[in-house]
Amino acid sequence: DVACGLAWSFYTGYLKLVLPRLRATIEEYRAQHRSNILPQRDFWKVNILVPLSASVFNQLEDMDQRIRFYENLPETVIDRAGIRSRVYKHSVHAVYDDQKRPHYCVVEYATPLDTLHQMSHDSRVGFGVNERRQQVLLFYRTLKEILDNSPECRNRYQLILLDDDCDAEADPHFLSKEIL
Amino acid sequence: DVACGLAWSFYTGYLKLVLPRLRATIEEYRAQHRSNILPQRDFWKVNILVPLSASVFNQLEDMDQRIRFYENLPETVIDRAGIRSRVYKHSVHAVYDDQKRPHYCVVEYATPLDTLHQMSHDSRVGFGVNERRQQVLLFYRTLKEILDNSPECRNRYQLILLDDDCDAEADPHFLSKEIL
Ligand SMILES: Nc1nc(=O)c2ncn([C@@H]3O[C@@H]4COP(=O)(O)O[C@H]5[C@@H](O)[C@H](n6cnc7c(N)ncnc76)O[C@@H]5COP(=O)(O)O[C@@H]3[C@@H]4O)c2[nH]1
Repeated sequence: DVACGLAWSFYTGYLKLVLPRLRATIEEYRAQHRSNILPQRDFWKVNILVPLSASVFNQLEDMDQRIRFYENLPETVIDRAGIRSRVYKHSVHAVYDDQKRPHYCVVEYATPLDTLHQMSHDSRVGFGVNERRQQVLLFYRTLKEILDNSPECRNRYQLILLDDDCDAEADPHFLSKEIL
Repeated sequence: DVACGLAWSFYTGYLKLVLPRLRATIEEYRAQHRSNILPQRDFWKVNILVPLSASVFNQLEDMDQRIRFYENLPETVIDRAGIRSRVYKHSVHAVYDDQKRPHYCVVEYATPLDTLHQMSHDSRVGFGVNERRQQVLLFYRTLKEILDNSPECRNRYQLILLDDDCDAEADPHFLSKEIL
């Protein structure tokens, strides 16, 4: 199944590389900026958005204006598959609650879902909206199981499944509320 | 099928983004360095290595000492799935022939094959060496077909299928010869 391979890819090619380094990266960031952003270690996690519609926005502001890019964490640079010094990084965002207070967190979409979205629009692949939704659920379940069994990633992530087909249309601040 | 999703991911998440920019990137590189590396436009392509064993080396030198990292091309920086300013780049390598003359080219592994390799070692997934080889062939055929039908990528890549199970053991310079 397509989604199964995408979940494994997301783990072996990204989460397995970056999640074990997350704490060190945030410590480095706080030291460099003498910053009090992200003071609590419990929140030193990557919030991974898994939208059921597989709609992935390149800027989170385009999904919900109560989410603002704040700053990037320091980069992780490694040699990978022939690319010298390939760069990996996470973006810190401010998520505003309904009293307009900002809450800072590391949040991003599960990038492989964009592949499912694009495949569903390609006539050669021939899967429709229902099949795509099933694939997103399979991606979520597979990824959850892989991560549950990966001690090096423990407590470094939060998977957020978004039922955005209906909810998002009703509520432009659906995403920020889900994260908070 | 796992390999089918990995081929689509490699196309939608990478080749579709970087191949159309390759010419501009190489022109920028040659202008910045007043370099005569890569003088011929016919060779302005990304050579994509597809090893049948799915063994992906992070540094090409580890596979064949006649391949040396030379320099990275200028970076492409784009906002992607919530990551602000995500970085994409290619590495130029010098590939030495048997008269020790260097030939410069853009070459890298098809990174998603590393996922197949890791999956084949995970007992939960349960696919063995033969299944993995079939998946690599499916990856190759699927990717080839997607790229053949992608006008924006035309003439910007070269897929190199490597029968490295037997050949590579016999010949430590197998890879450089294949590229040349
Ligand atoms: N958010 C995020 N930031 C990253 O830096 C990153 N790097 C990878 N990934 C996602 O993890 C998984 C495994 O990555 P892999 O490198 O094996 O495949 C990658 C890789 O083969 C190729 N690719 C993508 N970005 C680059 C890059 N910068 N350099 C070389 N190859 C790249 O195209 C595939 C699909 O990429 P994405 O569709 O962006 O999602 C990937 C994928 O789901 C990332 N996700």
